[in-house]
Amino acid sequence: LTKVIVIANQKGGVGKTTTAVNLAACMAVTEIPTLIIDMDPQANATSGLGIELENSDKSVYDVMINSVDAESVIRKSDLPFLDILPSSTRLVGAEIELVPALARETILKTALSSVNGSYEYIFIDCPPSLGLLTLNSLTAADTVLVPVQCEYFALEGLSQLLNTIRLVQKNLNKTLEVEGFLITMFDSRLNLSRQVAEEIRDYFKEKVFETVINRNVKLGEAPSYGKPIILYDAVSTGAGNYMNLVREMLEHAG
Amino acid sequence: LTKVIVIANQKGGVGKTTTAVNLAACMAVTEIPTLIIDMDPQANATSGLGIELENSDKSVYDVMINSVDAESVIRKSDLPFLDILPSSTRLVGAEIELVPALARETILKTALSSVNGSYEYIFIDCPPSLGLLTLNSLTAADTVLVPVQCEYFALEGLSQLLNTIRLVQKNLNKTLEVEGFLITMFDSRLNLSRQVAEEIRDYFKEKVFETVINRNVKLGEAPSYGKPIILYDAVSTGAGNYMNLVREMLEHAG
Ligand SMILES: Nc1ncnc2c1ncn2[C@@H]1O[C@H](COP(=O)(O)OP(=O)(O)OP(=O)(O)O)[C@@H](O)[C@H]1O
Ligand SMILES: Nc1ncnc2c1ncn2[C@@H]1O[C@H](COP(=O)(O)OP(=O)(O)OP(=O)(O)O)[C@@H](O)[C@H]1O
Ligand SMILES: [Mg+2]
Ligand SMILES: [Mg+2]
Repeated sequence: LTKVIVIANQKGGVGKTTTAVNLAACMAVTEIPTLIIDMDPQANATSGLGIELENSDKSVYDVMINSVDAESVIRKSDLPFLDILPSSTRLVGAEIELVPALARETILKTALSSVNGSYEYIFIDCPPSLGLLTLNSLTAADTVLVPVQCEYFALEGLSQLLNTIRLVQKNLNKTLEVEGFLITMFDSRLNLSRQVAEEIRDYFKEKVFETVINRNVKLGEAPSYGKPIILYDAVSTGAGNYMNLVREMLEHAG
Repeated sequence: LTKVIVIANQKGGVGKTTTAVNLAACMAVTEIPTLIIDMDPQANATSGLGIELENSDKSVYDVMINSVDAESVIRKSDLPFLDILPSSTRLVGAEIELVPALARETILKTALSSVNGSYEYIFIDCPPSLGLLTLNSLTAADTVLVPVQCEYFALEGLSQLLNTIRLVQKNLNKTLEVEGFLITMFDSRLNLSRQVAEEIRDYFKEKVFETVINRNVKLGEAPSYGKPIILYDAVSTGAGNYMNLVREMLEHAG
């Protein structure tokens, strides 16, 4: 059975890609077959795993716009149990190109039906918007994991995201659930961090992961080497945080 | 004469809103008539200036989609020489609603022709994408100011942004120029920060502002009080950095 988890938040820079890449990599390290899908035209998850596409290479753009089979586009990463469906900058046109398409919100869901059996977990990294790429991801997912940065603007944007999730649950994906809210870039020395984290816990209660991702410069350095944190610096706080998150998710899944 | 500067970068969380709000506020403090336009559906610049819209209030959405006169939607801020054309979450649908519109990239430029004479500077805050809201802003602008966070992913995204700027210069706005690249969230204690800042200066040379915006928690606290930094904590590093940026821009405009 495959579980599809989308990592979404329209607020920019809250740690979506860092969470998608490192959660998927840490999951793979426990030998669970995992796929990461990069639905962001910035292709940060793709480069964060050390993959550089040539102009002629197929990407998720071809799956979404030209109905190319997802399996033929998926490639291996440096980690044995982690594959990736890479993005490319051509995806930047997809938001507009998808507008007139038939059943435009369910294209990804249909495309994934051919790969579902081969992975236990599929993680989808989203762009910082609530457009058709994020809607496709929410429609294809079982659950949504929401990274929330410990900043005021990040808190403010949550109601808009929850509205969108409710709309998707009503019209496109009745079984979509919230996997949880993940506190990211937490800095225990800052009042702002502690206050925002407290507000998130007060509001979302048990839906907030116990695991908190601390601000850790190693998480920012790893992508410049094209490596997830577990390969770049396995003893860093960042690697420890994401391994704990995997443990918490697997325990929760029972 | 009015100068229109768009603050753009499709990478999320690099300091676009923080720069738009605080640059506009510091400009207004020197008694230069200034307008800030919030083109982001997240409406962070609007709330960052303490403005809460009622459902019935008009916003930039009505200017873009219902041809409402911009002047009738503009409102005053807490600062005497600073006005704002506020955003609302209704704007989230605009990217799709604008696709079939006639001359869809020039709607904002046309709308601004009625307000041009009343301000010396107009700053436009963009969402983290290269869609029709950002294209409208680039088409309406004289120059573009690019905040660049001292992180690897932020560096990576610049070539996509520069491609888009070139396309706009060729097809929509021949006179568009780059105002400059602004290094944001700089932390002198981190190698990553110093390395990325050096790469930005090596690559963009004199196009990079002398002024660097340091990481300063006060900049993150101010929006929760609905105030720009100059009103929240005028003696903070953040306030000093943005006042310096205003001085540098005015000297450059000489
Ligand atoms: N816990 C952390 N500690 C330190 N740096 C972090 C942490 N998490 C992410 N970063 C860095 O912060 C920046 C923003 O994170 P990231 O790019 O993952 O966010 P995002 O939500 O995917 O952004 P976007 O909205 O542009 O897609 C990146 O440069 C990343 O390396
Ligand atoms: N120099 C700084 N020091 C500390 N915090 C900062 C600084 N600049 C911005 N911030 C904080 O970092 C977060 C991201 O900044 P901001 O929201 O301005 O970026 P943005 O590019 O507008 O994001 P988006 O892509 O979502 O529009 C905000 O919570 C802001 O308060
Ligand atoms: Mg990302
Ligand atoms: Mg912003």
